[in-house]
Amino acid sequence: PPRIIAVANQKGGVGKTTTAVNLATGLSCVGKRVLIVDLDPQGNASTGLGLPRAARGGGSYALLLGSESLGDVVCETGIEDLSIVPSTTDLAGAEIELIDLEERTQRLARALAPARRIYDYVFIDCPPSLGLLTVNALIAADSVMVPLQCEFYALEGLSMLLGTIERLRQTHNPQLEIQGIVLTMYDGRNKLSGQVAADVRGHLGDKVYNTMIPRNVRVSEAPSHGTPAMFYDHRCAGSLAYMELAGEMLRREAGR
Amino acid sequence: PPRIIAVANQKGGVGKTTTAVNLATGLSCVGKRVLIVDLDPQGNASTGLGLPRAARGGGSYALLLGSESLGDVVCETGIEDLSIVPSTTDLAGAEIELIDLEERTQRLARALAPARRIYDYVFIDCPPSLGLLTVNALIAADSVMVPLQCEFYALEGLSMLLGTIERLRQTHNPQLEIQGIVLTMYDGRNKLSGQVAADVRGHLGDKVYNTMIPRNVRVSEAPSHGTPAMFYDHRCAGSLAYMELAGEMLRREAGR
Ligand SMILES: Nc1ncnc2c1ncn2[C@@H]1O[C@H](COP(=O)(O)OP(=O)(O)OP(=O)(O)O)[C@@H](O)[C@H]1O
Ligand SMILES: Nc1ncnc2c1ncn2[C@@H]1O[C@H](COP(=O)(O)OP(=O)(O)OP(=O)(O)O)[C@@H](O)[C@H]1O
Ligand SMILES: [Mg+2]
Ligand SMILES: [Mg+2]
Repeated sequence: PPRIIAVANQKGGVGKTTTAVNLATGLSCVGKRVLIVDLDPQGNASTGLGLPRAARGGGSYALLLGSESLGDVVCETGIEDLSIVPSTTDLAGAEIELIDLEERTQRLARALAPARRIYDYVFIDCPPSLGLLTVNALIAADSVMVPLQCEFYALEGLSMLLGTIERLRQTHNPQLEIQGIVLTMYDGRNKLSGQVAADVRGHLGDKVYNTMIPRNVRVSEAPSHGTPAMFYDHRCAGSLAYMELAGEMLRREAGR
Repeated sequence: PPRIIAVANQKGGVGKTTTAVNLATGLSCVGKRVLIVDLDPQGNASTGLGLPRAARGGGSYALLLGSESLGDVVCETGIEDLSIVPSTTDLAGAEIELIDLEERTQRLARALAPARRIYDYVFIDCPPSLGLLTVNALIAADSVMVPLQCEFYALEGLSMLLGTIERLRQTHNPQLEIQGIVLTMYDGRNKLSGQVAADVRGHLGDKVYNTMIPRNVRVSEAPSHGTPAMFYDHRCAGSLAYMELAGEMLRREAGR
């Protein structure tokens, strides 16, 4: 059955965009039809998939404000079975504009309803905050994927995020669950990485994927070529880890 | 003369908190009286300076909403000449609460006015967004310090940030200028870092500090001990770079 997954964490720079882009690409490579919704005003996922600013149309802003329907705003990425609703600079003003609208927290959920008939997976790349954009994503989603950088500050924000997810589950979206926690930018040479990973596994058990994404410079080079790491360098450690993560995610889904 | 500096960049994880904490510490070590205002609901600067959650008082939330004055919310850090207005979890709801208030964009500017009589420098650590909290900081500030991670995605967001600063200079704060751009997490071994650094210097010239902050694991270990890198390991490359940055900043100020 189709699944809408919010990729969220209010801590900045933890690998939300990188995970959304590369995991979505990995799943499309094994024949799943995948849509990415770029809900970050920075538009990194759109850039990371090579969409020039001038060719993004109304994007996720028009979808949220209801001026266009899903079919009008979906763009192709040039990668088979992978499409995107890009982000435009208008999105920076969306949170203030949404405040006065009816059902301001359910707009994305309504707008994405048709996606379930077309795609196997929808990934929503969230901005680094718990404002109205991320709240819309959490209410539209079936589950949340939480990229967690193996750093101390990133650990600190986890309880705030899990608290917000729990609150929205009770007030707006009873089916919302944790898809999984992905440890990112893991560096085996430094003991802090290992301590954070052990700490998170100790608290959250098998909600944490076995697959860890290593810090790997090829991953951070790929966006400047407008292509996912998997296409930029499919043999690098980062690409292999994201393929492995796609496999682990599918295996867990099959075992549900 | 006293100077209020907003440490801002809507791109997440670029080193805003690390720069605010370590630069403020460096300046206090050379006899400047420094205040940090933690305006990020995550509260990383408060944690990085060892303030337990239970001992934070009303914090920056009370200051913004006007329920307490500056003197009531300032806390000591245990470091001579360095004080902090901590962040509390209430701050997560502040943006929505501010929307309906009078002068919602000038509240921090008014609240920090008394700071000019007490401190030589005030650093405001901003969250990773351009919402009402960061707008309040940019209107309260004399200048903006922009930490910029030497990565492709971080470069993409710079023009959006500079555009917002320019707009606020015209509408709300005519004196607002760029204090400087700090290149962070520079890794000489990878060519992407060098390309980004050269690109930024090419566009922005001497607005970019000569001092670059190297990627250094001791810097990311320090917050788990509740202390700045300078006190955790004053000989590490990261601490030395922040001392150098403090020196460069003071030298530039003297030359103005
Ligand atoms: N495994 C990795 N190895 C090396 N660099 C990485 C890796 N994952 C992400 N990066 C780089 O780290 C930076 C932060 O990653 P990314 O932008 O995906 O995080 P984010 O959580 O989406 O950030 P934001 O909070 O700003 O949206 C980027 O420059 C990215 O290229
Ligand atoms: N020079 C450095 N070397 C190594 N690690 C660093 C360095 N500077 C910052 N870090 C680490 O990188 C991560 C991001 O830095 P930091 O939290 O200061 O960024 P930020 O811009 O404040 O993030 P946010 O956008 O979430 O507020 C932290 O885990 C921090 O410890
Ligand atoms: Mg992102
Ligand atoms: Mg921060």
